[in-house]
Amino acid sequence: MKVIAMCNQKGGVGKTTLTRELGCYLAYAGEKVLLIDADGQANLTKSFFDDEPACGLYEAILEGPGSPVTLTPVRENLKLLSGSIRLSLLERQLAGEIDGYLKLKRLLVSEEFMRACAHGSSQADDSRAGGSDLIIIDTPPSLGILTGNALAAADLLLIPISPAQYSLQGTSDLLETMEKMRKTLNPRLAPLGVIVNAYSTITLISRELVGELRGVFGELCFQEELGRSVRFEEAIAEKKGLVDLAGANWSKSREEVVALGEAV
Amino acid sequence: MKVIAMCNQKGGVGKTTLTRELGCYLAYAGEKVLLIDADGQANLTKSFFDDEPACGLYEAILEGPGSPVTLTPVRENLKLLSGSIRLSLLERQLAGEIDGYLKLKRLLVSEEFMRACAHGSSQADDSRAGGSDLIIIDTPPSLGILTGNALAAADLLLIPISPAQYSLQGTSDLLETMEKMRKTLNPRLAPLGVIVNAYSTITLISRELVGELRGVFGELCFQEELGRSVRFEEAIAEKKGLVDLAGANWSKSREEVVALGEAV
Ligand SMILES: Nc1ncnc2c1ncn2[C@@H]1O[C@H](COP(=O)(O)OP(=O)(O)OP(=O)(O)O)[C@@H](O)[C@H]1O
Ligand SMILES: Nc1ncnc2c1ncn2[C@@H]1O[C@H](COP(=O)(O)OP(=O)(O)OP(=O)(O)O)[C@@H](O)[C@H]1O
Ligand SMILES: [Mg+2]
Ligand SMILES: [Mg+2]
Repeated sequence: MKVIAMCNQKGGVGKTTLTRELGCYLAYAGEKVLLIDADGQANLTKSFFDDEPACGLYEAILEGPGSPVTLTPVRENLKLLSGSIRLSLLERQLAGEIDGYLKLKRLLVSEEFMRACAHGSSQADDSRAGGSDLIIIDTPPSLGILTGNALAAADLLLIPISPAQYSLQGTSDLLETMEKMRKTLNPRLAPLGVIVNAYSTITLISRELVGELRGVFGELCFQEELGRSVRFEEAIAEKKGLVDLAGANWSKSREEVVALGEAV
Repeated sequence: MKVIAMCNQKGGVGKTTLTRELGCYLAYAGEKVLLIDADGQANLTKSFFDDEPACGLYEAILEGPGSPVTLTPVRENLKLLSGSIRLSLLERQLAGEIDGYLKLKRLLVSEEFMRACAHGSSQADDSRAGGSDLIIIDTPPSLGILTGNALAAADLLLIPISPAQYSLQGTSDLLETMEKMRKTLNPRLAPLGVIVNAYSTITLISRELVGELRGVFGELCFQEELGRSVRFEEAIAEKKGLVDLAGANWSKSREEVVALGEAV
């Protein structure tokens, strides 16, 4: 089981978009995937469900060991540990606790979590471990306790960036945070890479920025990129991933998601 | 002196872009404007200066009464109380304090602040009050202590939104937070309005979303909108506002900023 944290404290760069599109593609390709919505805005959850599931990540962390964990099925091979506005309360509630940053990490190895993974969203007795091949954690646009929990629980860090001056400025803070996390709570955390998202080829400045970003990150930057396209917004409206949408006209963005999914 | 807080916990909707463009336009039109960068990412500060000023909002809040406040001149009629990564420390440092949410409000009425406003960025002795007609505060994409300080210090709340499903979902939390703030720390806080930013007219879903957003917010939503345009990114590269950029080709986005500036 691989755990990926999708992080960038810069807002609106595509953390949620990449989490849902990669999750849907890899499930479509046959991997057993679990998405975790660790953002109080719960955009990931709302992008799949009109009504927020009653129990999610907040309940699983707060109620602690012994109480069942609820995973909500999204499509075949894809489950969600849902988010809610209540998660923003966790930032304050966990602030003082010594193990405030380790709550998610502990949850992912707990009996209850293993049980919920193995058997759909019901809390069956059979405690066979695992069930998911891959977990992707969506995080809020800040370097607070929720993002800290995701970094402490993850094996790999994926950073979406958009071709903008602000992207060049903010990502060094994030790599610094990763180093700090590696030295303190999670020595196995490694960068999986940086993904350029929502570039538009028609403008010169966009191409220049992508060139600069590739220069800064080198090998760390995936070759595959996602262009800006209205298809992503339409996919949210249909509560599905691009790969699950009917109609050939999804082809360009869909192809980009598939290529990226393969690379990841 | 009017104080406007620019808030939306959804990331990447244009808080920083609108703060800097409205600030530059209103200064160009003759108003004395102060921008405050209350975001740890310090995008607003970095969009004007390659090197971050040594002293800014963090120092002003932490050092408290008695120590001078440093305002950095940006252009004629425009000053900046700069941000820095150190502001993210404030979130934790102020978490326990009873008056943690009132630090910025207190700063804006302090002797030292008045002095700094009156005479450029030096800390002259003449303590004539005021100096700025308008203050706009840029905030981070979260509803934490920094945004709380901005809401407590402000007279008016301006909410940028982008035509996206997530915008429709997140803004009710923000209006709820405003109500809560009004009942507890700041009874005079009133909504100035909601501004649609970065729409692209060519897609149907974008036009539908703008229609839906106008339906939800009614009168609260400004008629004036900002279209998506690469000019904004180019303006950041030049470290200037759109109104200060040479060349007639800035016309469409510049006209939109002027119209919006007039309305505000
Ligand atoms: N490649 C793309 N093309 C077009 N639109 C995109 C693309 N990627 C993301 N978007 C849109 O841009 C907006 C921001 O993306 P998203 O919400 O995924 O970013 P985020 O980093 O998760 O934001 P936050 O910081 O608020 O969590 C959304 O409305 C999304 O639909
Ligand atoms: N009208 C627009 N047209 C084109 N690009 C825009 C427009 N408004 C904002 N942008 C770009 O979109 C990105 C996000 O905007 P901005 O950083 O101002 O949002 P924000 O809400 O301040 O983000 P954060 O939540 O991280 O503070 C920036 O790269 C900016 O240059
Ligand atoms: Mg998100
Ligand atoms: Mg900003």
